[in-house]
Amino acid sequence: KLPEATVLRLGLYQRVLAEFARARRTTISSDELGRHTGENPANVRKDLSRLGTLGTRGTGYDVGTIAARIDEVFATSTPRRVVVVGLGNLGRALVRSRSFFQQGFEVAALFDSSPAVVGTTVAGHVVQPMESVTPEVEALGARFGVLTVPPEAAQDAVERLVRGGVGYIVNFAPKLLQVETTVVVRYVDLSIELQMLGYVEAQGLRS
Amino acid sequence: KLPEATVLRLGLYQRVLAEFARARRTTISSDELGRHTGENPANVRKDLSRLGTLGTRGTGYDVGTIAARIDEVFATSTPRRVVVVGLGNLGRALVRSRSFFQQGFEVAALFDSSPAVVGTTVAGHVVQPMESVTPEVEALGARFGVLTVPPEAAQDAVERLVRGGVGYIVNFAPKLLQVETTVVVRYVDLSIELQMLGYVEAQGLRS
Ligand SMILES: NC(=O)c1ccc[n+]([C@@H]2O[C@H](COP(=O)([O-])OP(=O)(O)OC[C@H]3O[C@@H](n4cnc5c(N)ncnc54)[C@H](O)[C@@H]3O)[C@@H](O)[C@H]2O)c1
Ligand SMILES: NC(=O)c1ccc[n+]([C@@H]2O[C@H](COP(=O)([O-])OP(=O)(O)OC[C@H]3O[C@@H](n4cnc5c(N)ncnc54)[C@H](O)[C@@H]3O)[C@@H](O)[C@H]2O)c1
Repeated sequence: KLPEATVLRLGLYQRVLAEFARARRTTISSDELGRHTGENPANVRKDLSRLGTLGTRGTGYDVGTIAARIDEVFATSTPRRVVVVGLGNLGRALVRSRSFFQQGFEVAALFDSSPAVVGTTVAGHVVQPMESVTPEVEALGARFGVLTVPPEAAQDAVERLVRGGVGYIVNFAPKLLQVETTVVVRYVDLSIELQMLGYVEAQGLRS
Repeated sequence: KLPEATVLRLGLYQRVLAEFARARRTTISSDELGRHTGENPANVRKDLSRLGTLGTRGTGYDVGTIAARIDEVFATSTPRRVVVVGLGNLGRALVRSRSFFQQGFEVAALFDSSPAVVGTTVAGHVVQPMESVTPEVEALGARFGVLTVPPEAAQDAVERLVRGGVGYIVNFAPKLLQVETTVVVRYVDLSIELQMLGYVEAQGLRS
């Protein structure tokens, strides 16, 4: 099992490797990978050696080899169905974003409670009412859910998802969810990014 | 200087401590802090000892003391002006969110290039055109910027911000920015959250 910080970095490397591959570049150095992700090149080398991929002094790493190795870690070959609950500003931005659902994840269904939203089409999917969450998730075999609802709606939404079989949730609502221990919830708080910059500024640091 | 992973965790603890304070709870254990942030309680104890705050066995830590200590780390007492460029789905979600601009950060100005957006009011601010970015940022003394524009617009937007004196940027657009070495950019890629869950599922792990 890799440490979480390493897995997060591997996700960042994967983006850069995809850009390099698109630009038909076949090798990359740990310095380049570090510069493009804001990571320390020594960390880059340590991370890649954990995967068993080794670079050659002078030419660096083979882009295709590392990308394939990282794909294995994330097991991105199996398509994974994701449902999104709450199609307000944030939900729409995520569903419409080319880069949020990548690496094998695909949007399977959208749900909302507002009569003004239900029945409309967002990024090619018709938004369904909340009563459909549990039966639809079950029928789709979706294991992943994204919550972009107001905080007071988050607990109800997660219960409907879990009842249908969802076991992995990305939650953007600032609300602690009560779920069974088998359910994995990742809380996302975007303000942490600003705060991190505030820390860097306060310490007079370079990044 | 604290490691970045610690600083990120401190930001998460701060949210939980604020909730505890609101609920008039005066003490918290490392287990509770760990459970509410998805962190390992041993990491919690290690992080807090780095701040010089020690808990007492049996009762835990004093909520007020740790919260104040973390505020010092982030120097949240100085108000920091932030400008946002790109008021589409994501930009609106961030500007309207009560929780994105907290801990001393305040929205100072909003900019967009679309005639349909310029002149409208979002969360109490009139959206200004791109020609105003540099002079306005200078006049405000804003040091922080958030980019929620399409990737092809990101480089132009960042140049206008930096020319006005912005030195710290949160970039949501999937685009590598060319900036001077003194400018600090944090790239945010929300898909990493889904990918992390994909990794946990693939490894059959518990979080
Ligand atoms: N921490 C951060 O950095 C941050 C930033 C932005 C947004 N957020 C959070 O993300 C969430 C979404 O934000 P937003 O700006 O898109 O909000 P929004 O109000 O634009 O959208 C919320 C959507 O949820 C739907 N909804 C409301 N109640 C519901 C219910 N009971 N069941 C299902 N759907 C319901 C609404 O109809 C709406 O479409 C909020 O919880 C917000 O706090 C957090
Ligand atoms: N990686 C992720 O997980 C993720 C998720 C969501 C969004 N995003 C990214 O965030 C960005 C914003 O996404 P969105 O859904 O809000 O897009 P959007 O199209 O809804 O909004 C973009 C806004 O930028 C404005 N704009 C366009 N060109 C501009 C220019 N040259 N100068 C200034 N403003 C300009 C538009 O008028 C619009 O208001 C995109 O780059 C998107 O890829 C990334």
